[in-house]
Amino acid sequence: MSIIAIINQKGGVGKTTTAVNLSAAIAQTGIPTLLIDLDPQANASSVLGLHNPVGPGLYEALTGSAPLPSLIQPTRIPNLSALPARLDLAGAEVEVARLDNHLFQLRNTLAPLRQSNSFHYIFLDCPPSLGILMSNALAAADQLLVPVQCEYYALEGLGLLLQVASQIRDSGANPSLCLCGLLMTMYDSRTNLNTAVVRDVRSHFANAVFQVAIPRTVRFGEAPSHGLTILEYDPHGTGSLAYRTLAAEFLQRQNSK
Amino acid sequence: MSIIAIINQKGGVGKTTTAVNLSAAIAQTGIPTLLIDLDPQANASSVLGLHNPVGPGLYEALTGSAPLPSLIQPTRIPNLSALPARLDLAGAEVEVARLDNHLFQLRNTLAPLRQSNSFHYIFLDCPPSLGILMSNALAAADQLLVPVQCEYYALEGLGLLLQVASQIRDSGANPSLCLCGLLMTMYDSRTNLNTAVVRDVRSHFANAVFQVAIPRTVRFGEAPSHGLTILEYDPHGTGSLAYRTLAAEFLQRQNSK
Ligand SMILES: Nc1ncnc2c1ncn2[C@@H]1O[C@H](COP(=O)(O)OP(=O)(O)OP(=O)(O)O)[C@@H](O)[C@H]1O
Ligand SMILES: Nc1ncnc2c1ncn2[C@@H]1O[C@H](COP(=O)(O)OP(=O)(O)OP(=O)(O)O)[C@@H](O)[C@H]1O
Ligand SMILES: [Mg+2]
Ligand SMILES: [Mg+2]
Repeated sequence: MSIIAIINQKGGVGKTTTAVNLSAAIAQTGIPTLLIDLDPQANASSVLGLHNPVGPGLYEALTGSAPLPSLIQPTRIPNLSALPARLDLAGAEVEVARLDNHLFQLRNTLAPLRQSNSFHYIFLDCPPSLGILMSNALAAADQLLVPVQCEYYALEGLGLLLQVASQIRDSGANPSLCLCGLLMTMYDSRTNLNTAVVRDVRSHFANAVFQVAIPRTVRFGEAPSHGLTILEYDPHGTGSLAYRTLAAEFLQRQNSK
Repeated sequence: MSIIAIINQKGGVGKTTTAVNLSAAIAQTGIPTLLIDLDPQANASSVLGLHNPVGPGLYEALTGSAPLPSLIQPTRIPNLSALPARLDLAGAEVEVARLDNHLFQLRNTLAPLRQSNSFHYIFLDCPPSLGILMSNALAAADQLLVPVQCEYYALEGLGLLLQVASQIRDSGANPSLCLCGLLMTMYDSRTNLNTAVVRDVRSHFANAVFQVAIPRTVRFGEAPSHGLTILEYDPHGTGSLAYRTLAAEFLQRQNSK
């Protein structure tokens, strides 16, 4: 069992698109997978048809008033379960910040899942922020998968994220935290900028960068407006092929660890 | 004097690109303008050449240990000053959350600027978050300018943002808060998705939507990698034309209030 945080504080780089489509592609190979939506925007929850769940949610689990396993729901995709987000999750940041042990709230909340071992992989879709939910995700995860848009601003923030992650690891808060990989997203090979950014990232981070780059295609924008993953919306397109290839590369990296 | 928050909790929709290029375009018409970077990612600060300022910053101003006016710096662009962000601003959220009057910290910090009246317009570049910095921006601003990417996820969050803003206004926290306008960004007229989203937003929000839509062009991605605004990098291109047109439309709306 491994917990993978899909994380980057830069906004709009493809975190949710990666969390939803990678977890769906892995589930389709028969591996039991869970997607936890840590973003109060709840974009991942909405694509999986789990808008605004009633009753307790992650907020209650994080603040200790509801057990986490009871919040997990099946999705229409076989082998993929989800823990949806709600807006009140934004309020959890303030409340968790006031607790003494605030860095480990999510890690402790997820502990029952580690013991039950019912999921092979658990993916966390993180919000674009440098706040409490992000540091909690860094303290709770075993691995980080970092989507990197092929643009300059996204590059600027990458060093910072990896530095914060190293601090969490080296401080002893999460000693086994490791980098699963950097995923280049929204890659348009016709532009010099994207090609230059990919070259820069590959030369700097070498094998830490997934071989596959996710191409920019309008299909990714269309799929959520139909409430579908790219695999369901455009199964034979370049977008679906890229995420199936990513799933294969991800599983290969896991097995060779 | 008016304080305008460039705000949208959805990540990567063009907040920083709008904050930098609109404030620069207005400054170029001779109007004294200030850009305050409220995002710990500090993307706006970096484009304006104000990386990692030493000494006190907005964090110290927000927590009361440094007067804000002393932190304002000139930029290379005539009539445009800036208050840069630093990474430690992310820590301010936790610290401000613990204060009793936390919603009004930014409003109180900006009060000296209201009295001095040295800037005609003050723009706040907001981080992609539903946290404390965002609610502080809503309580401090006179107007909201909301960049809306022509995609589904961006549309999903729009209703929520406007609802939160109405709550801040109607609760009496900021009774005069009003909507400056919705700005369609990254518009590619060749895609059905973008055309459909623009049509949806215009039919729903009518005159609240700026007439000009910012076109998607790779020049916007290239400019920051050269440390330049679009106006400096590609002065005669469609991107610069769009932001100059926006500046004219913005000023027209201000004058007809
Ligand atoms: N490869 C791609 N090609 C084209 N569009 C894409 C691609 N991947 C994602 N998108 C679109 O770009 C937008 C941003 O993607 P997404 O919401 O997944 O990013 P995010 O990092 O989760 O954003 P946030 O920081 O707000 O959580 C969405 O509208 C999505 O549909
Ligand atoms: N009209 C446009 N056409 C093409 N690319 C654009 C356009 N506007 C912005 N971009 C690029 O898209 C990316 C996101 O834009 P930007 O950083 O301004 O958004 P943001 O809302 O400030 O993001 P964040 O939520 O992380 O603060 C940047 O790499 C930027 O260069
Ligand atoms: Mg997301
Ligand atoms: Mg920004």
